[in-house]
Amino acid sequence: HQEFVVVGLGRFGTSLARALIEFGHSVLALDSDTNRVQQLANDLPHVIALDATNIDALREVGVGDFETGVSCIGTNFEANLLATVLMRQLGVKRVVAKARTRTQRLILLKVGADDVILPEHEAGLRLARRLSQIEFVDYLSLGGDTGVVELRVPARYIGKSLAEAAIRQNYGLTVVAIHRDGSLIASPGPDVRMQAEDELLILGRISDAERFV
Amino acid sequence: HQEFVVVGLGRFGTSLARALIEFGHSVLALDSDTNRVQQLANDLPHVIALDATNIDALREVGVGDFETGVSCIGTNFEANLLATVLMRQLGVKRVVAKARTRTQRLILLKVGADDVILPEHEAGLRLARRLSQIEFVDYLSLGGDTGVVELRVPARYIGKSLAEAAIRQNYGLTVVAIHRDGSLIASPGPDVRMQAEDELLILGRISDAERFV
Ligand SMILES: Nc1ncnc2c1ncn2[C@@H]1O[C@H](COP(=O)(O)OP(=O)(O)OP(=O)(O)O)[C@@H](O)[C@H]1O
Ligand SMILES: Nc1ncnc2c1ncn2[C@@H]1O[C@H](COP(=O)(O)OP(=O)(O)OP(=O)(O)O)[C@@H](O)[C@H]1O
Repeated sequence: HQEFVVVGLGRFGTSLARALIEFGHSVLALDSDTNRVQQLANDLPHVIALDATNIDALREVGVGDFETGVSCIGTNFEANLLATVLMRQLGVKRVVAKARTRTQRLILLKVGADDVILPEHEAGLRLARRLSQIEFVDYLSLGGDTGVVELRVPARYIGKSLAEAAIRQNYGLTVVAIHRDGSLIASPGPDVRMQAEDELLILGRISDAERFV
Repeated sequence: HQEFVVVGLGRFGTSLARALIEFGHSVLALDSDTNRVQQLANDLPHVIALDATNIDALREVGVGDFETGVSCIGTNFEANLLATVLMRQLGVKRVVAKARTRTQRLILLKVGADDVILPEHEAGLRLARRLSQIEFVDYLSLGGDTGVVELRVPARYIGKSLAEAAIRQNYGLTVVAIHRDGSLIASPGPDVRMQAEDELLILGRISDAERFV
């Protein structure tokens, strides 16, 4: 159970605040737009109208006591930047910000943000991975081009052992498990022989997995 | 190797197009803004200035032959909607659109989009999961109660080796990789020592993983 302060209740900030509450955490939600605060009053337990570029206002609601603060102000970059800096100054342990461009991200990191999210850029990358998956049975993303995929054993490997297939040597992929008849062979040894209908659990770069199928 | 048409080269569309190309797919990138097309001319192999609300223009560049089309027009919802409908009409097999609000999403689904992305909303939810240490970072289902989860290393294991932690003996879980500083230690050996901020890739029953966190 953690405590978060979320500044800026646009689509990103509101979605973040609601999800954190759903996961059982405490959220203090702040926005300078009184209409927005009114709209959310019955939705979020602690929502206050406040200008996050005003250090006294932030101090007054105890922002410095929070472990994590997230600045989700979009259009007004200066306000986003200042809110981030002020949360850092007041002693918030982990400060995260959203940004709209890579340049904004660099600046926010320079002034002390621990992490900066670029929702549109990341969503584009994530969709690319998902659309690229028609060969894959399922997929877990580990950032960048790397992930774990479950995919049907390619026909050319049926009857071959893992050592004979030399998958890591040829593709840089690790077979971490074989899913066979509903049960799992975890960390299969080099002499394990692949069978028709096997699902292979593969760890590595997605671009390598696409060459492999 | 798949073929995609991407309409609208804002941050989302551009990021999508670049990632698909990086994964080895063919991408036809379209935008009505000639300046934008110029900017991207050296970046994307096939980028054309085109108004995606013009069915003849779309037909002329063979959009109907593509398996997947993505409409990434943000501000002008009518254009986004029309581009989606036209791609559907021209015979694109899978049509995906991005949207800014839930209402827009419902409308796009009604007119035939197969999938609609809300980048800001999804990014808020995803950040909530990531910041929420007891939640799984990501998850791949293998049927039944079994899966692969990526989760933050529990505090009690920081500084311990995998052998000392005896995770398989105590929980029946296999640590198939450690995700550390953006890189991956696949099949870590028994003497590998866990560090703060590590993400563990765990294979096994989800109920065991929940006891483990
Ligand atoms: N100084 C400030 N203090 C607190 N909240 C602020 C401040 N400036 C702007 N905000 C709030 O931040 C919220 C999000 O900002 P804005 O709408 O500009 O970004 P956005 O990028 O369009 O948001 P999203 O994409 O998440 O919907 C708005 O509700 C706005 O009222
Ligand atoms: N009719 C159209 N045909 C083709 N492209 C279009 C059309 N209308 C708009 N676009 C392009 O779509 C792109 C993205 O749209 P816009 O910038 O409005 O959305 P956005 O939501 O701000 O984008 P992002 O958030 O992805 O940066 C722009 O480059 C714009 O030129």
